[in-house]
Order: sequence, then C-alpha cells, then structure tokens
Amino acid sequence: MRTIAVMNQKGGVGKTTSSVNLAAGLAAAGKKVLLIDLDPQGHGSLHLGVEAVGEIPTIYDVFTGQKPLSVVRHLVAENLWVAPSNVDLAAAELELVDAPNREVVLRDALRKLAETEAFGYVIMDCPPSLGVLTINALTAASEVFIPLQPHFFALQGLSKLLSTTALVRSRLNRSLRVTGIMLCLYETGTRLAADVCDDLNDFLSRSDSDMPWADARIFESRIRRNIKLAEAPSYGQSIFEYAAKCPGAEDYGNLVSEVLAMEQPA
Amino acid sequence: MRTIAVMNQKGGVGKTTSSVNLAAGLAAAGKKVLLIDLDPQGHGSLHLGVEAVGEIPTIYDVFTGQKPLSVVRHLVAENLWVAPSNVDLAAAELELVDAPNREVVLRDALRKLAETEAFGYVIMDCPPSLGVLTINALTAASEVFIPLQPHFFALQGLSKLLSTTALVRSRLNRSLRVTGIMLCLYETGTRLAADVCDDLNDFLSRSDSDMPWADARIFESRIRRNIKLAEAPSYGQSIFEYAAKCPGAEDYGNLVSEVLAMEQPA
Ligand SMILES: Nc1ncnc2c1ncn2[C@@H]1O[C@H](COP(=O)(O)OP(=O)(O)OP(=O)(O)O)[C@@H](O)[C@H]1O
Ligand SMILES: Nc1ncnc2c1ncn2[C@@H]1O[C@H](COP(=O)(O)OP(=O)(O)OP(=O)(O)O)[C@@H](O)[C@H]1O
Ligand SMILES: [Mg+2]
Ligand SMILES: [Mg+2]
Repeated sequence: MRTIAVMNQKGGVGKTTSSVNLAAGLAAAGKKVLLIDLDPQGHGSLHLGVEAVGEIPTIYDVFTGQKPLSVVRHLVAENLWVAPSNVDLAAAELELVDAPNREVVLRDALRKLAETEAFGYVIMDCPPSLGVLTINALTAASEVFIPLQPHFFALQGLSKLLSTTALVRSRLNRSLRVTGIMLCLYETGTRLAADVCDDLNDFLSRSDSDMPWADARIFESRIRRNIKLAEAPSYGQSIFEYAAKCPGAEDYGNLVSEVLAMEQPA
Repeated sequence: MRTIAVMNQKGGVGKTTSSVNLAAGLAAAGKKVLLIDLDPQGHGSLHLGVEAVGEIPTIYDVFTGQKPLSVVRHLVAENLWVAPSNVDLAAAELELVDAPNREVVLRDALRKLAETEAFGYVIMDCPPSLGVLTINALTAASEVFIPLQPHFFALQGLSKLLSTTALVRSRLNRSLRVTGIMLCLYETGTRLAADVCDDLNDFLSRSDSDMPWADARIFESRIRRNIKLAEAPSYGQSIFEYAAKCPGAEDYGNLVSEVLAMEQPA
C-alpha cells in the first residue's frame, strides 16, 4: 500500500485538484484507492460530489475517536472511496492540542483499517498549513507529493515544508520520504516558470543523502493551466469524467502513469 | 483611519498580492499606510523586500507582548510601513490558545499605536485559515475586503467566511462590516467566471439588512490574471514599481481609486 500525503502550506497550488484527479485516475487503472480529505474546507469531498452535512460521519469523527475509517469512507466510483471532511474538522486542531498522541491519530486509524481491508493507494489532501492535520498526514504517510505552482512564493515556502518533513521523519515516521514535486498551474512559455524550475532542480541536486528528499525529483508530467480543471469540481466530477480529452485530463493521465510506473515490487 | 482585513480562508486567491498592491497604491496617493503581515508564510513582507530574519522584530513579538507596533514597523517606501512576519508567527496560534484575551491582542496594539501616530490606512494580510490570527484581524478591523478567484471552490467557502465575520461582529467588534469582494485572477471570457459572478451577485442581493455584509458589493475593478503580478514579488516590488504600464498595474490602480472614492468624510 502506498500512503501519499499531498501537501504544501502555500495556498491554491493545486493540492485538492491533484489529490482528486490522481485518486480517480489510479482507481480507473484498477487500484483500490482511498482519498482522505484533511482540509476543513472540504473541497476534496465536494469535488467528488460528497457533501458531508448533518449526520454523515466525517474524518472529524476519526480524529475524535468516535468512528473508525471503515464507517466514515464512502464509495464514490469503482475502486474509489472518500473519507470526507467538512468545517467541523477545523475544531480538531484546537481539541487535539493537549492530546498526548495527537500526531498519530490518523496513522493508527489507517493501521486499524488495514487489518480488514487492503487498499492499493491512500491519498491525503492537506490544508494550506503545517498544523496538526498536516502533521498527521506526514506521520501516516510513506510518501510526500508536493504540488507546486512555479511562482516566486512557491520557492520561499519549500525549505520550511521540507524541514517539517525531516522533523516528522526523525521523530515520528522513519519511513517517510519525499517522492516528488508536481508542477501545477503550469504556464508554458513564461520565463517565471522556467526560472523557478531551474532553481528547483538546483535545489534538489544539492540535497544531502540523509534527507527525506534526497531522491525527490520533479515529476516529468507537468499540469498545465486549463480552465476545465476548474470547471470539473462544480459538477462533482474528476477531470476524466468531465472532459476526458482536454489537456487537463491528458496531463493528469500522464501523471497517473508515471506514478504507477514507479511502483516498487510490493 | 480605515482598518481593513484582507481575508479569505481559501488559499491562493490573491490576498497577499491585493494587500501589497493596495497598500502601495494608497501610499503613492499620499495616504499614510501600514501593512500588517499576519501570515506565517511572510509573503507580504517578502513581496516588499523585507526579510525578517535574526533579531529583526516581527508581528510575532506584538502577539507575545514583547514589542509594540511602533518598534516592529519598517518604512519601505514613502508613506508605506510594513509590520513584517515570518514563520515564528505559526507558534502564536498555539501559544494564544489559553490566553484570556487572545482575540483582541492586535486591536489593542493598534489602539496603542494610534495614541502616537495617525495612519490613514491599516491593511492586514491574512493567512488561508479562520484561526486566531484572522480573528485578530477581524476584531481590529473596521472593514473586510474579500479577494476571491471566480472559481467553484470560492463560492463554497464564502458562507463560512461571512458567518465568521458575523460572529466576530456580534461578540467582539460591533463596527465590523464587509465592504466588498475583489475579483482576482479574473480570466475574462471564461463561462466559469461569468457564472460565479452571477451567483455572487444573487447571493449579495438577498442578504439581510442586519448582516455585516448587507452593503457589500463586488468592486467594479476586476484584477485580471497577469503574469507580471506574479513576477513582481521576486524583485521585492509592488506592481507599480515593477511594471507600471501592465494590465496588473492598471487594474490595481483602478481598485485604489475606487477605494479612495469610497472614503466617508472622516
Ligand atoms: N491546472 C489547473 N488549471 C486551472 N485551474 C486549476 C488548475 N489546478 C487547480 N485549478 C483551480 O485553481 C484553484 C486552486 O486549486 P486547488 O483548490 O486545487 O488548490 P489547493 O492547493 O488545494 O488550495 P487550498 O490551499 O485552498 O487547499 C481551484 O479553483 C482549482 O479549481
Ligand atoms: N492577478 C494575478 N495574475 C497572475 N498571478 C497572480 C495574480 N494574483 C496573484 N497571483 C499569483 O498567484 C499566486 C497566489 O496569489 P497570492 O499569494 O497573492 O494569494 P494568497 O491568497 O495570498 O495565497 P495564500 O492563501 O497562500 O496566502 C501567487 O504566486 C501570486 O504571485
Ligand atoms: Mg485544497
Ligand atoms: Mg498570502
């Protein structure tokens, strides 16, 4: 099972769009996939048409110990399950402040789920912060995927993001590693994107071998800016359902293939 | 003095870009402006070339009661002061959890500054969350400006954003009101943008008169997507300094004029 945290504390860089379309693409390729929505905005859930209102159990119930993941997850398409969230989750950050094992709640919930079910992929969509929800994802994950818009602010936040990953690896999760950076909202032909990519490659080539990002690289498949990717969520569909032939579906399709090709022999 | 909170919990919608360029434009128009960076990412500070490292005092020192705003603010251009932030600020959310008056720290700091200095505008750039830093901005503010990218997820978050504003107004700040919505990253000619604007106008026209957004409207000046706006921060400059004739400078210039024209007789 590959457990992937899709994270970046910079806002609006394509975390949710990438989580949902990766999950949908991997499920369509026959993998059993669980998408966990860790953002109190609940955009990952909404994107797949799940609006967790009223009595519907959410990931918040997992963080408060009320319900196991096996009860919270919904089947939204063949092979594709979602553990939804909503704004209740915002309370978890404060409620967990004094909890002794606040960083491992999600890891333990996933271990419990794994006793009865075998998922091929677990994908966790993180909120735009490095708080306890994102730390839970890093503690539960085996891999980190970093969506990044090739803009100036993106580079600024990267060192803080990576140092947080290193901290979690040394204290909570020895097997954590950064697999790669997904270039999102890519505007071909702009000098800014080219400059940022050059800086990124420089940065990655210089990293020490004992860091969690020692083997990280930029995914070959770049996700170009494409308005259909922004339209799909309002229909509750992945890009593959909404507009299977558009550049957005092509790019995420390539990314899915690249991710599958990396699979280590189990 | 107009004290404006620039907020939206949705990430990457143009909060920092709008805060900085509004502040710079108002300062160029002769107003004395203080930009307060409330985001631990410190992007507002970086955008104006202030990198708060080492011993440089930051807004974090104001939240911990170590330093007054009069010491923390830097003069970065004529009439333009910045109270910078950096990643230390992320600790404030946790450290203030048990503080009895955690929501009014910034309001009190601004009142103290106003005893010795008269600013025309205070602009607060908020992080992508509705946590204690954003609540402090709402408690200190007289007005809220909401940057919004006309995409599906933007509408989803608006009701939560507005209900938080209403809560702060009823409990902490009677004079708070939502002045308007700034359409950012606007892509002319896309149906998505047109549909979202229609939904927004519907929403605003239906609101009750006793809500803080009863008089809110969409600012006439729309900020179009323009790559120069994303390039300017890497030079530490506002759009007016970096590329004064580009569409981004034109759009923010129009917004500044619109904001000035709204000034009530003091
Ligand atoms: N490649 C793309 N082309 C066009 N629009 C995109 C693309 N990727 C994402 N978007 C749109 O850009 C906005 C930001 O993307 P998204 O919400 O996925 O980012 P995020 O990192 O999850 O944001 P947050 O920090 O708020 O969680 C959304 O409105 C989304 O529909
Ligand atoms: N009108 C625009 N045209 C092109 N690029 C823009 C525009 N406005 C903002 N940007 C770029 O888009 C990205 C997001 O904008 P910005 O950082 O201002 O949003 P934010 O809401 O402050 O994000 P966060 O939620 O992380 O604080 C930045 O890289 C910025 O340079
Ligand atoms: Mg998201
Ligand atoms: Mg910002």
